Amino acid sequence: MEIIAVSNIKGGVGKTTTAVNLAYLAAASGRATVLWDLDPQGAATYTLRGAPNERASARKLVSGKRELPELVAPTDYAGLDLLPADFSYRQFDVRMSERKHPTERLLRMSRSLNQDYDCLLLDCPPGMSLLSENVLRAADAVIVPTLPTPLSLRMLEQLFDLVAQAGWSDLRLLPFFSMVDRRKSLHEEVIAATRQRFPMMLATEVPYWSEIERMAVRRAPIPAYAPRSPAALVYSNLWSEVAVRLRQ
Amino acid sequence: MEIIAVSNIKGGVGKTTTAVNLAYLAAASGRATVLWDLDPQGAATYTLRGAPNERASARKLVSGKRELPELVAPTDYAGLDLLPADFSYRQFDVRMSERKHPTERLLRMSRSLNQDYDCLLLDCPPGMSLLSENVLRAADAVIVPTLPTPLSLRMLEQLFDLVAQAGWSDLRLLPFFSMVDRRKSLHEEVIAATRQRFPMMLATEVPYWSEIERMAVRRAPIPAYAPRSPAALVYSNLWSEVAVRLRQ
Ligand SMILES: Nc1ncnc2c1ncn2[C@@H]1O[C@H](COP(=O)(O)OP(=O)(O)OP(=O)(O)O)[C@@H](O)[C@H]1O
Ligand SMILES: Nc1ncnc2c1ncn2[C@@H]1O[C@H](COP(=O)(O)OP(=O)(O)OP(=O)(O)O)[C@@H](O)[C@H]1O
Ligand SMILES: [Mg+2]
Ligand SMILES: [Mg+2]
Repeated sequence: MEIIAVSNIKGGVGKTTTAVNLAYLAAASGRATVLWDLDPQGAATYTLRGAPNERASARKLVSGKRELPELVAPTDYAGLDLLPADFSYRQFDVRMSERKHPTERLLRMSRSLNQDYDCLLLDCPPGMSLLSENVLRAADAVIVPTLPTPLSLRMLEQLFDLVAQAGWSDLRLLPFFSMVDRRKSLHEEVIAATRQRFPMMLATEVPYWSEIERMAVRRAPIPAYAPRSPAALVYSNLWSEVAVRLRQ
Repeated sequence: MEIIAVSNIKGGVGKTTTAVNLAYLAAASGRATVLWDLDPQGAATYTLRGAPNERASARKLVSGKRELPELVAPTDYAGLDLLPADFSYRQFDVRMSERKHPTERLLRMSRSLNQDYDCLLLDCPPGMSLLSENVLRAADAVIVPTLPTPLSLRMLEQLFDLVAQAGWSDLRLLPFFSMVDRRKSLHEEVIAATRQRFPMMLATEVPYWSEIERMAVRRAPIPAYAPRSPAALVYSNLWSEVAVRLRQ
């Protein structure tokens, strides 16, 4: 099973929007996929019309009393299952810190899914925490939606430094530009500077479009309800690029 | 001393942009003000050209070995000081959970500032955590930048429920619309529905303007470098409304 995180410590950059669309496309490409909504706010769960599972509990999951396969729910889309968010997930940091190997708890929890799935996608909450460190340790690849702003450049520097210092050479970092408005000179300037500094940025850029914002109203992945729309094309380009990088 | 938090569990909604501009305006109105950047990413510290203090440490602050006044730094603006962000702040949840009264640690830490300041402004990281609960317990008022999206309505419901259930009747919740694009029908629809459901929404709406986005490039509060600009006027309207609500 491949573990792909969609993460950025910065908030509101399009993590959930990306995770939901790519999870749908991963399943549509034939991979048995499960999307785990790690954000206690549950935006991905809301978008996929899922609901919390009464039996979910951060404490029980971290201690091993409860296993992830017990909490999986189907979605309306073939090949795509969901691990719904839970309010108790806000306690992950505290629960993980109480155990041995606190930065490996997520990896250990996800092992129970290995038999059933080809791909585990993680929608991550914003913020820097013990959970975000767990995600970096568990993931094979991290997709990083990046706004074309000055602070994003700084965030990417911090992320690449962190990964280099920790020696995680097998972790693939896949940043791409999200919510791009090419009419803005600020966005043009930052994109040019960032591409020079980080040549591994994905080529696909996701524009800032109302059509994408409305996904939260439709509560469904865009390729599911508008497969030939410009937005669906953008996400399928993004997924193709990610799939190529995973095979390298 | 009044404690005013700028908080929203949702990421990327304009918390830091709001906190920096209102901190400047609070100081300009004659209140001795300190802005505490609680986000380990340090976006407010970056915007005010501050730097982390070597002696800052989440562990020492929570245990009382280190006091906040020791970490305060001046800014370029009269009457405005800064408590810079620190990378160790990502451990706040774990450190607070190790102490008695874990949800009151922030309030206790802030007491040492009472003598020196009229106003403590908190720029909060995104996410739901023990720190975010500490903020609700310590604050006299919480300013909530709210995007005009369907998920925001849900977030406001959750916040008001949480505050009502916890019995914090003296906590003032001050939501306002942030990053508004009135040309979008989605934004118009959500604003109308939200104002009906939450009549206490502030009247001031902060538009989605490049001029505001560029503040991250200027690295200064907008009223400091463009006092008569449309954006500066919007933030001074926002501050006036907040100041009126605080006196009620
Ligand atoms: N490409 C886009 N164009 C327009 N709006 C977008 C785009 N991507 C995301 N949005 C909108 O921006 C907001 C933030 O997106 P989203 O919730 O996916 O970000 P996030 O990084 O998951 O946020 P959080 O940090 O709170 O989890 C949402 O209102 C969403 O509808
Ligand atoms: N009114 C606005 N118009 C245009 N851009 C804005 C506006 N307010 C904020 N921004 C931009 O949107 C992005 C998010 O803003 P900001 O960093 O203030 O949000 P935040 O809520 O503090 O984010 P986080 O949750 O990561 O702390 C930044 O790039 C900022 O420049
Ligand atoms: Mg999200
Ligand atoms: Mg911020």
